[in-house]
Amino acid sequence: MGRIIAVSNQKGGVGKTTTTVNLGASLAAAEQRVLIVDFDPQGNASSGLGIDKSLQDNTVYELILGQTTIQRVALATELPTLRVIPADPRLAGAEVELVDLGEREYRLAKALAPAVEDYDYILMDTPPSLGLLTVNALVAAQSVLVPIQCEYYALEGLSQLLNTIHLVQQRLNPDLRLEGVLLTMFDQRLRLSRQVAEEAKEYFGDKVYKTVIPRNVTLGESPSFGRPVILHDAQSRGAVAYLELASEVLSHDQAR
Amino acid sequence: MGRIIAVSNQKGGVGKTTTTVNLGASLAAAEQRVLIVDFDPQGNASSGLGIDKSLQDNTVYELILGQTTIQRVALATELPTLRVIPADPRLAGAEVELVDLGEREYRLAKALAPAVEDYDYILMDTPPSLGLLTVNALVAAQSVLVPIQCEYYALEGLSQLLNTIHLVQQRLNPDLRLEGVLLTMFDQRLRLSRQVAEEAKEYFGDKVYKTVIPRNVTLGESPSFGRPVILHDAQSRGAVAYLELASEVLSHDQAR
Ligand SMILES: Nc1ncnc2c1ncn2[C@@H]1O[C@H](COP(=O)(O)OP(=O)(O)OP(=O)(O)O)[C@@H](O)[C@H]1O
Ligand SMILES: Nc1ncnc2c1ncn2[C@@H]1O[C@H](COP(=O)(O)OP(=O)(O)OP(=O)(O)O)[C@@H](O)[C@H]1O
Ligand SMILES: [Mg+2]
Ligand SMILES: [Mg+2]
Repeated sequence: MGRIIAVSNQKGGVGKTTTTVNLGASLAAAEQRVLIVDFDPQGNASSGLGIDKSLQDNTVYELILGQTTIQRVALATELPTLRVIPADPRLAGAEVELVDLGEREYRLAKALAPAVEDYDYILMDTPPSLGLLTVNALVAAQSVLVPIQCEYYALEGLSQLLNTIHLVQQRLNPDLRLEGVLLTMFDQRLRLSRQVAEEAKEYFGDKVYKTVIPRNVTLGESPSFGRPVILHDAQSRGAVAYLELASEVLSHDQAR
Repeated sequence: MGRIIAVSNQKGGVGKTTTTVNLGASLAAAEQRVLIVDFDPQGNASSGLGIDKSLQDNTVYELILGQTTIQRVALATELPTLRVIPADPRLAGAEVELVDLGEREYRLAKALAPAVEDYDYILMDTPPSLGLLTVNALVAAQSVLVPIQCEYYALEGLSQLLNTIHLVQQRLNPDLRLEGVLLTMFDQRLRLSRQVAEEAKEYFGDKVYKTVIPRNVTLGESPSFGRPVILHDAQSRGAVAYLELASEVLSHDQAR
């Protein structure tokens, strides 16, 4: 029974894509059947998994417009149980085109419904905004994983994000809940990092994952090789952290 | 004769706000009359300059809807020749509300027109997207300053940004040009940083500023004190880099 998780935070550059790709890959390494949905027109999750976007006739854009099926658009990756639905800049057009269509907030939810039985985890990467694309992901999701960079500006936008989640719960998806808050790019040596981490823990309590992702250059390098970090350098601190996060997510699920 | 510059890149977290605040402050330290316009609903530039957003009746939202004037909404800062027009989450509503209004792409340009004579530089911070808010800033601007983080994903989105700039030039603002490309968060020790910097220089040639902004924790700390870095720690590498950038921008302008 697939768990559907949106990875979302409208603050830019906080590690949404890095978390989607590397948590997805780590869950697949633990033999979970995982589908990553790239729902950001930048298409970073697609290229981070080695997909050449210029070669794809079908992307998530065609999927939400009903022009293709999941089977045709979900691409294999180097990990046997990991598939990815790619995105490219055409998706930016959907933000405008969907406005006039019926059930515009439910397009992604409807498109993914046939896949729920085939996967253990469906992870959706979202753009740094609270527009119609992110709302579609929040409607399709059962829960939201919120990466928070250990920087000052990262705390500022949280109330806006929580407001949006609350609005989606009230009007569009009453079952939506907070999966967890993930501290990213944590640098033990910096007082700023420790301060922001402390404040996030005070604000979110036990919703903050015990796993903290350190700032680690291999997480920045692995996308340039088109591979998740566990395939690029499995011994690195970045890879170890995301494997730990995967086992924390799995232990939460087994406990439910 | 105010120079109107939009600071823009739809990739998130690349240093748009940090550049707007600190280049603006450094130009003001060189006795230029500077207006910073926060055009991102996150309102990071406002809080980075010590503005308490919850206390403001008037923000840039009211300005573009014609409900207030520049004089009432441009707030003083600790630097005598620096003012800021604040933003808050209400601005996110404008993205939807503007769609049905006439001349929706020209709202910011029209609102700022009365200020052009009073300032030497008008810098606009933009959100990490290519929607109507960013388009408004590109229409109001004479040029675009593009911060690029020295990371792999940062290069991916450039062609989308250049496409958008080209579309704005063709249809809405023929005079728009590229002010320059600024390399940010550069870490000399990392091969990744050096590689991305090399590629950006190949791609953009002499449009890349000679000044490169290093990764420096004071740039992350100063917003938590509500002050630009030159007032928080003027000796820091971050402050020195933005002062250098300001003199490079000024020397370009004097040469014209
Ligand atoms: N823990 C980390 N250590 C070092 N670098 C990281 C880490 N996490 C992410 N990065 C790098 O930081 C940059 C921002 O991360 P990423 O692109 O995943 O954020 P995002 O939230 O998806 O950004 P956007 O808002 O543009 O979608 C990327 O270049 C990425 O490679
Ligand atoms: N040169 C630097 N060295 C260290 N930290 C930096 C540097 N430049 C920016 N930062 C920090 O990195 C984070 C991202 O920078 P910033 O918020 O300015 O980017 P942005 O492009 O405006 O993000 P968004 O896309 O969300 O608007 C911030 O927490 C900022 O304090
Ligand atoms: Mg991303
Ligand atoms: Mg910003």
